[in-house]
Amino acid sequence: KIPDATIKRLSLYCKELRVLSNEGMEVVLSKDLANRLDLNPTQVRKDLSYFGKFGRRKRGYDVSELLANLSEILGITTDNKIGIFGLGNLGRALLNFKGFSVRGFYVAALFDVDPAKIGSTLFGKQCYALSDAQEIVKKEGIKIAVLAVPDGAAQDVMDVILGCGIKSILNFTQRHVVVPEDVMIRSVDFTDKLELLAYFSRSKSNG
Amino acid sequence: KIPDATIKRLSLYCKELRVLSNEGMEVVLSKDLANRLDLNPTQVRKDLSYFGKFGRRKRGYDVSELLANLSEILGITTDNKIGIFGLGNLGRALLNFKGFSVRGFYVAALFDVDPAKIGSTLFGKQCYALSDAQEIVKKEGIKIAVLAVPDGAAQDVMDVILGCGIKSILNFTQRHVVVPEDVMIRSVDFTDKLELLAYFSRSKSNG
Ligand SMILES: NC(=O)c1ccc[n+]([C@@H]2O[C@H](COP(=O)([O-])OP(=O)(O)OC[C@H]3O[C@@H](n4cnc5c(N)ncnc54)[C@H](O)[C@@H]3O)[C@@H](O)[C@H]2O)c1
Ligand SMILES: NC(=O)c1ccc[n+]([C@@H]2O[C@H](COP(=O)([O-])OP(=O)(O)OC[C@H]3O[C@@H](n4cnc5c(N)ncnc54)[C@H](O)[C@@H]3O)[C@@H](O)[C@H]2O)c1
Repeated sequence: KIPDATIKRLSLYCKELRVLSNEGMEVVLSKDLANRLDLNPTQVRKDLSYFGKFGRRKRGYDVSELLANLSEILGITTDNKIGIFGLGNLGRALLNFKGFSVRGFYVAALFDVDPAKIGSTLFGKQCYALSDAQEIVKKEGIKIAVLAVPDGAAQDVMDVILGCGIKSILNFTQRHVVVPEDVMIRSVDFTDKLELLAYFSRSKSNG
Repeated sequence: KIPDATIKRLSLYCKELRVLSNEGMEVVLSKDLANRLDLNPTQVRKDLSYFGKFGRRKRGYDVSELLANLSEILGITTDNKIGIFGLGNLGRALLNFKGFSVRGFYVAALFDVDPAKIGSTLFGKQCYALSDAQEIVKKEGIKIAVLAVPDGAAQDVMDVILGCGIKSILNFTQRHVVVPEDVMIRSVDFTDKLELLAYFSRSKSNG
């Protein structure tokens, strides 16, 4: 079993390889890739060794070949179908996030409880009633849920998502939601970063 | 000097204390607070000791008193003025984020380069031209910038923000931007979490 930390670093390597390829670099040494990410070159080589040989010649890895290999491993090349639960301010912003399609993520359906939103189409995506989630998740092959409902509704909607058989959830609410062992949930919270920045800006201005 | 890691934990303690106070808890032991956050009770006591005595009696900390003290230290009680740079999908969603006002953050001004947006008012906030940033940041006392412009414009707009004397930046772009030593930047990126979730959901379905 490959450690989560290695998978997380793979997505960092992909991000950096995309930047390198945009800059026109054709070859990269593990030590250069490591330097750009503040990592140890041995760690980079160890991570990549989990997945076999990448034809590393004396002069380094081929940028586009390594990017294609790692994208395949991360599943960036296949369509990862996403369902967005909660079509409010944040849900609508995520609908337009260009970073999804570039990484092989495809928003397949939207879910809400607001009658004014149910049945509408936004940027080509259909908004369904939460009560239809089980049928739509199955029909569309949705594997990942994005939770963007108000904090108070977080656990209830999470239970609906779990009832649809979804095992991977990206949680934007500020609530700590309970999930069974075999489900992976990752929460996005930037308020602790904001509070740290506020503390820093105050200590700066007091000179 | 208090370590960043301690300040970050303070904001975790505040979050938990708010939940406790909503649940009607009046007193909390450091070991209970630690358990709720998967931390070591000694770490909690050590963090709090940086800031003096909180009247810890044998029976624990007073929830509302500790919350008020920590909020004061984090500056949650004072108005932290924010400027949002880039009034696109994400910028507009952030404008409505209820989590700002509850933590003492106040969006003071918006900045964009799109003529259709400049001069407009959204949810009571005025959108200014980026070229007026220096004057408006000073007039409004903006201390924190939120960067929500397209990736390609990230470094240019960052240079404008630094030119306004702002030292704290929350970066939502996917670009790695360069800032001087005395400036703090924190980036928000959930795509690595999304790729990990996609990898997990694929390994699950191949059962
Ligand atoms: N707006 C932001 O920038 C932002 C940033 C970070 C986190 N968040 C978090 O994201 C969540 C959504 O925030 P928002 O600003 O979009 O709120 P919002 O109120 O604009 O949107 C919430 C949406 O969820 C829908 N909804 C309510 N109950 C539901 C239920 N039981 N099932 C399905 N849909 C339901 C509502 O109809 C609405 O469309 C919140 O938990 C918030 O803390 C928001
Ligand atoms: N949409 C999302 O859910 C989301 C999520 C995470 C991160 N992001 C990141 O946030 C940023 C904004 O994304 P978006 O979806 O809101 O894009 P968008 O294209 O909807 O909005 C960009 C806004 O920035 C303005 N702008 C362009 N150049 C500018 C400049 N030089 N100075 C000031 N304003 C300028 C545009 O006029 C527009 O209003 C991107 O970097 C993106 O990667 C977006």
